[in-house]
Amino acid sequence: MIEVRDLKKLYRMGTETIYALNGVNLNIARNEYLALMGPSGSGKSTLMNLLGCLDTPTSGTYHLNHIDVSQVDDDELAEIRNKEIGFVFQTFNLLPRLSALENVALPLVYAGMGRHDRLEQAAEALRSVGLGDRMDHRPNELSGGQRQRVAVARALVNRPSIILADEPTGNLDSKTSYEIMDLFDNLHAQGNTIIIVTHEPDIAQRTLRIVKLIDGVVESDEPVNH
Amino acid sequence: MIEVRDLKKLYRMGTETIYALNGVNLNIARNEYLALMGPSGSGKSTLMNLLGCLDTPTSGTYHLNHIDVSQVDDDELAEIRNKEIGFVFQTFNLLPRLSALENVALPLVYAGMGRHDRLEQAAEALRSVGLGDRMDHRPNELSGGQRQRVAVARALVNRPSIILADEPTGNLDSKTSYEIMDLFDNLHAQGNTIIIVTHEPDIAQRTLRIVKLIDGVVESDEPVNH
Ligand SMILES: Nc1ncnc2c1ncn2[C@@H]1O[C@H](COP(=O)(O)OP(=O)(O)OP(=O)(O)O)[C@@H](O)[C@H]1O
Ligand SMILES: Nc1ncnc2c1ncn2[C@@H]1O[C@H](COP(=O)(O)OP(=O)(O)OP(=O)(O)O)[C@@H](O)[C@H]1O
Ligand SMILES: [Mg+2]
Ligand SMILES: [Mg+2]
Repeated sequence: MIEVRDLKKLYRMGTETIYALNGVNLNIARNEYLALMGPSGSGKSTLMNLLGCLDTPTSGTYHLNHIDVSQVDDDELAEIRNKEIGFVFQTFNLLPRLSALENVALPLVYAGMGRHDRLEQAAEALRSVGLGDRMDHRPNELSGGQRQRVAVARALVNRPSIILADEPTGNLDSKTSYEIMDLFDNLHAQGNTIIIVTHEPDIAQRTLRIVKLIDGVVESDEPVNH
Repeated sequence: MIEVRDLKKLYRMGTETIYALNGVNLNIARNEYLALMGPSGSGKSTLMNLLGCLDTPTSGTYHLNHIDVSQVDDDELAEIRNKEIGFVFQTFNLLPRLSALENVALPLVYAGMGRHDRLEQAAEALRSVGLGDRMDHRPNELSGGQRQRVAVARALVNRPSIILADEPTGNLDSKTSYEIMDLFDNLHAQGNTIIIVTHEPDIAQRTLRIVKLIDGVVESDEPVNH
């Protein structure tokens, strides 16, 4: 369902060219459970942004469900993003003036859901990440790990079939990060496709396949031994 | 040198009161190397902000080098912060329109250092965290782990004697986080006091003492067995 061929993303900085991605090839089937690892700066977030249709490559192709994403117009791309894909950002990207509940409800506004239903569905998503007692707090009234969990809840609230989580447990203690991984395990068991960037081997060991990037290319792509 | 007695920090949210810190007692001597751990929301960042003189408690006392910090006026407090304390924020807090180099040089502006010297000292700090080739990038042109390392470099550039690092390796792969810990080890060997919030046991094991918080109070305070 995800087919990436020779994907490149370059940035020109003055006389220098930075190859954030330098020819990535990847096939990801429906209902896969994959960890994306690699050193800081190796291109993981860049790849995630491309997979999430938040950015466009410099060259190469990305087919999502047999559609060449580069041939799709902006409105249709926005629709794919909102309906199909849930994205947890490495830097959370919460809106500072909205409460946790309003932040999580935002994707449901785009989905055209009525106010009562979306606040109820957002509340349920927040409870599923252990933040039932923090719904009215704004992001600056939350701890780092609580903001991270609001970002996770927001990515899941629209019940997307593809979940792209960029370091979803980086700010969490062991117990809380295992609770978040239990949540992802359940979503995987329900048939969804889960791609998690992590630098923690314990977290990666809970998935079924580990893809390692180095300097913008795939260095290894192996199933997890259970 | 750090003496905290019955420190409390409360937030009133409508009818509810949240006890972010609920009576913390702690003594930290010069040249200690301490890890602060605990579940998400247990009060670690709140305590770090109080120790870093970035916030004031609701009640209790904080003596830094025998000075009662609550009795100090704002100018003197700012001076203590800029000269004595290096702070790595959990959410980095970099200025988006400045390059990595300019961000790291900022504490030296407050220290009254001339432009040439501060850019040189900032460049050295960035090289020490492996970002010698990213100095002109702005924060949105850096990976998550690179931004984190800029935040570390900025905390160290003024050569403070107390380093407060709130999750300095949360976005880093193993190899890069060990390089950052080597840096902290060296600073400790030079006589400085290092307090690191971490949720990773491997990182905590590299320090000499682990303080665990739970629900805003100290649950345990133990030396590390080496
Ligand atoms: N401005 C605020 N208003 C209300 N509650 C707050 C505010 N700031 C923090 N809190 C609450 O205080 C508690 C402690 O927050 P703190 O940021 O110190 O936790 P932490 O231990 O650093 O957590 P994490 O590991 O997730 O970063 C949290 O439950 C948080 O929701
Ligand atoms: N807008 C940009 N302009 C120039 N270089 C960029 C830009 N965005 C990212 N880069 C560079 O591209 C490389 C890959 O960045 P990316 O964010 O994908 O890394 P990452 O693997 O997610 O790292 P981390 O683990 O630290 O989050 C980095 O070296 C970064 O400096
Ligand atoms: Mg990243
Ligand atoms: Mg914190």
